[in-house]
Amino acid sequence: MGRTIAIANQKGGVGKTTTAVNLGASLAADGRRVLLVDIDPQGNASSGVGVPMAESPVGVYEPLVGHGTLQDVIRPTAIETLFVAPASRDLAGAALELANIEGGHTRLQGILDPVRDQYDYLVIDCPPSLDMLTVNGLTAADAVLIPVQCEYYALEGLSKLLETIEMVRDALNARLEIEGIVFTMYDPRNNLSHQVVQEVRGHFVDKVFETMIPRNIRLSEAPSFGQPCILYDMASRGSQSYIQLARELESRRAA
Amino acid sequence: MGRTIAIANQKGGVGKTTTAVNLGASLAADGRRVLLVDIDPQGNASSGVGVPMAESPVGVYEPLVGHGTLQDVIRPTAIETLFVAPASRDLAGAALELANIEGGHTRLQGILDPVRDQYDYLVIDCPPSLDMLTVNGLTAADAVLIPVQCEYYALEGLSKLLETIEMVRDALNARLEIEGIVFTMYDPRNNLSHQVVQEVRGHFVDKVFETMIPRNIRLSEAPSFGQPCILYDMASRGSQSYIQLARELESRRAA
Ligand SMILES: Nc1ncnc2c1ncn2[C@@H]1O[C@H](COP(=O)(O)OP(=O)(O)OP(=O)(O)O)[C@@H](O)[C@H]1O
Ligand SMILES: Nc1ncnc2c1ncn2[C@@H]1O[C@H](COP(=O)(O)OP(=O)(O)OP(=O)(O)O)[C@@H](O)[C@H]1O
Ligand SMILES: [Mg+2]
Ligand SMILES: [Mg+2]
Repeated sequence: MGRTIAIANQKGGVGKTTTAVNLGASLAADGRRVLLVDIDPQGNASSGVGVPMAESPVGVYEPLVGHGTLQDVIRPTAIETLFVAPASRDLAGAALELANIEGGHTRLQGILDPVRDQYDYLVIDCPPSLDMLTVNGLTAADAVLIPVQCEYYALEGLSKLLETIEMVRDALNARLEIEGIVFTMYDPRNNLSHQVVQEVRGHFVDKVFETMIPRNIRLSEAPSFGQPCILYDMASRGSQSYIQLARELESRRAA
Repeated sequence: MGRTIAIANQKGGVGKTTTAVNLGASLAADGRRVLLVDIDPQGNASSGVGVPMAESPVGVYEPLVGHGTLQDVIRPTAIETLFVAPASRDLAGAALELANIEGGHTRLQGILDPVRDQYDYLVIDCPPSLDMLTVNGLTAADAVLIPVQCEYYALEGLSKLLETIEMVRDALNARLEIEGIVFTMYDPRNNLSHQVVQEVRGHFVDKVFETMIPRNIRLSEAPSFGQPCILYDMASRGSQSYIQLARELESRRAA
């Protein structure tokens, strides 16, 4: 049964998509079968693996609202064991639609169940909000991985996110746990990065990944080629840090 | 009658709050009376001017849903002619609530109307979404200023944002115009920045501000002190670029 991990943080631009794409790709490069699920109406994770929303007449939205199955919309990527359930245009209205239908919180869980066994990991990229799409992502997941940008504003939202995770665990998904917190865009030369790391490590002790993702331009160039960074520039510090994160994630599970 | 400018872009982390706070502060430092309106449930603009959400028992949310007036919640800041209508906790549920009440799209416009005459500018910081809060921001505004981060993913969402602006103009607010596009976190040393600037300038010709906001660490350090950057470090390139942006904004209006 595949382990389902939601990548969530309502703060914008903290590296959710970059983590979903590159962690997913690194796990796949290691031989795991991975499904990337894009429930962000921006569709960045989809284009990040070369399946832009504009080229997907159907995607996650359709089965989410009852038209067909998720299996119908799953596409291959340039990495043999990495598949994607892409975002499609109509996802933009989904948060509101899901709020107004019976069982709207558990729709994603329902469409993922029939396919989970085909994968070792299912990685869900969430939008920058705590709306019904993110709630669906948390409800469908075994665990949530929280990217934290090493910036002040990124600290502010953490307690609200943890409250929401708590609420989802109590009301909708008792199995939901925190996979871990991963620091992104870490720049050892600047004081702010150190302060944020100190502060978060102090609070969350064993929940913080050892691996820190450095700020690395190759990570932000790769999406313009529709490639995960390990295909675009495997030797870059960006790629290497996500490969290391994938290894750490797997070794934590084995423990 | 104060000019109301919404700072909007559904892409996360592109510098909406940093622009709202520092453009607002620069206009105020120039002697204008400015009201910063924080309709993002994260409340970053509020804490960015030293009025953290945790310290605001009431804020924009309350008058938005009919309890009291906006005047009741407006607070002063460390800059004499800069005021803030802060975010408060309950704003997190507002997008859904507004979607389900009569005239939910125009609530913000309604609560701003009685105070507009007291200010030269009202600057609205929007959340990273195209939900009812952002729609309220666009409906209440005379113009929208669009921060564009010099990154690939930031390009992807632009056409969707322009569609939404068009829709709001047609259905809710005929006066809505585009104040302009401002490049943020521009790094002249990297190719990607140049590519994004070329691409956007090619499409939007006269709508792009000459002033470009450089990536500058002082802009991201200032919020941890609850200060706009012009108070934290007036001489920094970050502060100077926002002062220049404020000047350009005013000279465009005079033209
Ligand atoms: N470690 C990194 N080094 C350099 N650039 C990065 C890094 N991680 C992400 N980026 C870039 O920063 C921007 C924000 O990252 P990303 O889009 O992954 O964040 P997000 O949290 O998914 O954003 P949103 O909230 O809009 O969904 C992107 O342009 C991305 O390419
Ligand atoms: N020009 C800049 N140079 C360096 N850092 C910047 C710059 N502009 C913004 N930042 C930092 O980048 C992060 C994202 O900026 P900001 O929070 O203003 O974006 P936003 O669009 O308001 O995000 P959200 O989508 O979450 O509302 C913040 O930590 C901010 O301090
Ligand atoms: Mg994203
Ligand atoms: Mg913001």
